[in-house]
Amino acid sequence: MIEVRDLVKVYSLGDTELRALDGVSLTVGDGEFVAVMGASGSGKSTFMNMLGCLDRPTSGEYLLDGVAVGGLSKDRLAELRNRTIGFVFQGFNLLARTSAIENVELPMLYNGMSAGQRREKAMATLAEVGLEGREHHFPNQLSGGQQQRVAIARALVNSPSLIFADEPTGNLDTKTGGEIMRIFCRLNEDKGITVVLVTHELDIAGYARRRIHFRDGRVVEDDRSGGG
Amino acid sequence: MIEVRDLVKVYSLGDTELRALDGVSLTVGDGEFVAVMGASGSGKSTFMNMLGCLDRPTSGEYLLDGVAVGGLSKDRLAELRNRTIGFVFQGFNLLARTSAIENVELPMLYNGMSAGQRREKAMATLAEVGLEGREHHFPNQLSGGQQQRVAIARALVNSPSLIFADEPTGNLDTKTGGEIMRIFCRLNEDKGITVVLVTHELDIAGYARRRIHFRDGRVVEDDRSGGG
Ligand SMILES: Nc1ncnc2c1ncn2[C@@H]1O[C@H](COP(=O)(O)OP(=O)(O)OP(=O)(O)O)[C@@H](O)[C@H]1O
Ligand SMILES: Nc1ncnc2c1ncn2[C@@H]1O[C@H](COP(=O)(O)OP(=O)(O)OP(=O)(O)O)[C@@H](O)[C@H]1O
Ligand SMILES: [Mg+2]
Ligand SMILES: [Mg+2]
Repeated sequence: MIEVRDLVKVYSLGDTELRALDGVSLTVGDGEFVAVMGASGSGKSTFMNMLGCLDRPTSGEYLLDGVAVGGLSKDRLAELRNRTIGFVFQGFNLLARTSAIENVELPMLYNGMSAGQRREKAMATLAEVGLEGREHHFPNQLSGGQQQRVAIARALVNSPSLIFADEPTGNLDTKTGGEIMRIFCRLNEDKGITVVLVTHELDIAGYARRRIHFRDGRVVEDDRSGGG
Repeated sequence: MIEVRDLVKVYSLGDTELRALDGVSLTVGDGEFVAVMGASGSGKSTFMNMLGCLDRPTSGEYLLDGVAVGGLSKDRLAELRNRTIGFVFQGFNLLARTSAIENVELPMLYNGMSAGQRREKAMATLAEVGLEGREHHFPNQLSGGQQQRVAIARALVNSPSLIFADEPTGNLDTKTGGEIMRIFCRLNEDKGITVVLVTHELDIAGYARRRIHFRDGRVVEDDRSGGG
């Protein structure tokens, strides 16, 4: 259960102030499947970084399962992120000097699994996103869409209860993008995982049951008429 | 005029061999507007890097305006790239410690323009892609789509005769993507600039008059029925 109230994010650049988020209030219930849309620069990634506990707002509140995230210590926040949230970055953010499989294993390093169990889980997740045979490639030995899928596999491997994905199909052809969306749908329907994803493609947004539209740092439309 | 014959690119990984390009032969005439499509990992970026003189094939020939590119010295190649080719990378490839406007000015550093002329041209090109007000931001102070537009502006600023763009609208909402495509169309129609762009979106491919489809490192379809 996600609740944000009056979320504001201000960046100062010299003598100007940029309100990347200008007062966002909304709730996302457990098990929802939400698409976030809006023009380039409208605040979507900034909002996702707040939800994913990767950044703190300038003001406003964020309650995750009733816990005020703003009041948590750095360690507690990192633990929350690692255990309950799977985050797919718009820019993938893979470690360049680490192979695909090692990138995917990263989130599992502190959850008590053995090296063998981590390797097995990572292999299975990479196969699920269609990357078997690419496990030992480094990011610069992978196509754009393959790097994106490594980032997706890394977000899924710890079986998170929340998936936040920022343009997860932006570098994927239609068929591969559809395969990824079916993974998200299956996790949402079978395991009740909450999915919030940013997209600018209407056919990707069509997989969601709710569409939130950003403009200039605010939510200007919240459309729940979608059929998932 | 672009002519490639039996272009092959092989990557060796340990004891396996990956044929990223497996014999590509085609011609692109001056002033054409071509869309390159195909599944993730099918060889599109590898092909674009060959065309953009950023990489050399394992075997095969590439003739650019009748000149065999493979036989050129490093210096001559760099000069060719800088003067005649505008390249938009799939991953943007902006310099992280350099502002947007300085990133855009880079290709102009060796063409004899004064600093004032470079600044003026860069400002105008940034405005054209909708980024006025963002000139002094650094890449990490820009949204994904804004970074992409800086990469596009940088490719256009030297008035190249060839534009190679790898997923130029992948991080742009539909409206902003349309604005970028109209820039490419105008350059193609008014100035006769040859445009080759990779996309996985059919409505973007619809701006082109020819669609080339890749699969497993080969061209499997070359469709000239498109109405630009
Ligand atoms: N340096 C490298 N070493 C090994 N394999 C590589 C290297 N670079 C690319 N490849 C492989 O070559 C194939 C083609 O890659 P390419 O980047 O051209 O694909 P693409 O069509 O652009 O894909 P996408 O749509 O995902 O961007 C991929 O399977 C990729 O894993
Ligand atoms: N560190 C920063 N400093 C200053 N401004 C920033 C910073 N990060 C983001 N911005 C600005 O905040 C605004 C919102 O950025 P954000 O990345 O959230 O947009 P977005 O909706 O994700 O866009 P896109 O669709 O292009 O990815 C943009 O105008 C951007 O220039
Ligand atoms: Mg973004
Ligand atoms: Mg590519």
